[in-house]
Amino acid sequence: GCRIIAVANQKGGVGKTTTAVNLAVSLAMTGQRVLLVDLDPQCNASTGLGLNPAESGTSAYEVILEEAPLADAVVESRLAGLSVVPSSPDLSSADVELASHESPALKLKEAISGAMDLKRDLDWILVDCPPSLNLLTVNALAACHSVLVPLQCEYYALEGLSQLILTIRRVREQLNPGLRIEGVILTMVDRRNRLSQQVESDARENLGSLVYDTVIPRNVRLSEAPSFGLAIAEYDPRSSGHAAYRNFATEFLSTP
Amino acid sequence: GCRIIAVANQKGGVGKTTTAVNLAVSLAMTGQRVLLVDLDPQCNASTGLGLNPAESGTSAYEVILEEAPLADAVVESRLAGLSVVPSSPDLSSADVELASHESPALKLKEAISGAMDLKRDLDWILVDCPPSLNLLTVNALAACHSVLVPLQCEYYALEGLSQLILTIRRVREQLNPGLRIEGVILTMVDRRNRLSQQVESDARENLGSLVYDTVIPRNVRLSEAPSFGLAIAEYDPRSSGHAAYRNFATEFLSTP
Ligand SMILES: Nc1ncnc2c1ncn2[C@@H]1O[C@H](COP(=O)(O)OP(=O)(O)OP(=O)(O)O)[C@@H](O)[C@H]1O
Ligand SMILES: Nc1ncnc2c1ncn2[C@@H]1O[C@H](COP(=O)(O)OP(=O)(O)OP(=O)(O)O)[C@@H](O)[C@H]1O
Ligand SMILES: [Mg+2]
Ligand SMILES: [Mg+2]
Repeated sequence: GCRIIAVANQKGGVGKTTTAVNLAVSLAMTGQRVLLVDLDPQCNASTGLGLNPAESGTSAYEVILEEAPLADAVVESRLAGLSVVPSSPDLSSADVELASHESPALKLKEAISGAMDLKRDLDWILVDCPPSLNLLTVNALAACHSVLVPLQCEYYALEGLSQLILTIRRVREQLNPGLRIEGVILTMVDRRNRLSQQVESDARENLGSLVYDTVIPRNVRLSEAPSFGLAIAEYDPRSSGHAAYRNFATEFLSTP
Repeated sequence: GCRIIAVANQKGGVGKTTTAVNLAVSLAMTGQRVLLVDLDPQCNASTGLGLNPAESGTSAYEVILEEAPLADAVVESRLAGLSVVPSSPDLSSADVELASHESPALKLKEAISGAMDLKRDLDWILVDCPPSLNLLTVNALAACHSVLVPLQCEYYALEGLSQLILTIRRVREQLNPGLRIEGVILTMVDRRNRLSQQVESDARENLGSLVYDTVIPRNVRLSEAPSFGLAIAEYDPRSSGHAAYRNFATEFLSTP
């Protein structure tokens, strides 16, 4: 069946989008069939794959507001095996617009369960979340099987983890009983830097086997790629950033 | 009088908190009287100054929910001239809780205008915002005289600027007619890196004199300081990060 993974962390700038885009591409390159849903009104995952949210017709906004079925919002990327539901800046008012609806937190879950035909042809649905624990992120946590948590090796990022884990527990109790953490992927790792080493060892000590062996190094090529609308595999396949995401995809697939 | 500045940018991880904390401290060290309001449920500005949100009594949450006057939430920092209104994780549900209130976007503005005695003893109120354009950030934009925008020298951060400017314009039209941009401070600048140079020149070309001459370099000491609950001035006064924020405070004070 199709596995649904939310890529979430309310701390900003920790590598959620970079991980969602490059994992999606790496999985597709190994033959997996992947749908990437961009649930962040910043639209970074959409533009990072070369899409222009202003040109897209239906987006995640219409899906969340129940104005269109999920399948209507799906566009093919340049890469075989990878399709995308683009975001829209309109999503930033979804909280307010959905406040008066029946079960506002279950809109994405309902849209995905209604898309039977779509799901039959997919191995993975990855959902890129905005930097908050608001209704959009809660929709993703309610809709997914598990949460992939990018953790930047910095102090504020580690501090925020407990709030994220609390929210995941709350969503599991109230909306999604099977919800669990898929894993924690360390990002922007710089092993020459004491703080990065310390955060890595703290994370492995506290989170144990939830933390993947693969780490993503800080690599400027990863931040250059989106300015060309390319994933790292297309922009610089010889970079340390690409090697890390390729290895991560392998470890991700082999972790039960 | 007392000037109110929101430190805002919906892009995550661009240096909002680092700028709010270190500008507040640098201003206080030049004799200015500063109140830092932490409006982010992540509580990073609070912990970055050594406060423990769990121990604080009244926080920005009670102020926004009109359960306490602003003055009740103010705590003194270790530094003369600097006081703080700490945040609370409870703020993450403020959107939902305020949705049924009369003018939910004006709670901070009302709280600040009600604090006459407090304002008489202050030169600046800086408000650290969460990474979103939600009700908390809109409250800050409605309450302030101007917005200080930290801009990370990366592609996604530059892309997000147009949405921020649109939101500022909308708040100016509907809630706060005098709202303007105080300035744009470039953060995590690495002049050895092509992308950083390109973003800096794009920003200066498009935004002109809004962009401060002073830039904040990428400096690991800035990210180490909060793990000790210290601002950079206290943690490593010889660092390039501290020199940059001291110079920025001087330029900030001299820019009309
Ligand atoms: N391993 C890395 N090495 C260098 N730069 C990186 C790396 N991962 C991400 N970046 C860059 O760091 C910035 C933050 O990453 P990204 O936008 O993916 O984080 P995010 O968590 O999605 O942010 P937000 O919270 O705003 O959604 C981006 O400019 C990105 O290009
Ligand atoms: N100039 C700098 N050099 C190196 N690291 C920095 C610099 N400025 C900030 N940092 C680090 O980068 C990370 C992001 O900065 P910060 O948390 O201040 O951003 P933010 O915009 O407040 O994030 P959020 O969107 O989550 O509120 C933090 O770990 C911080 O310590
Ligand atoms: Mg993102
Ligand atoms: Mg912050």
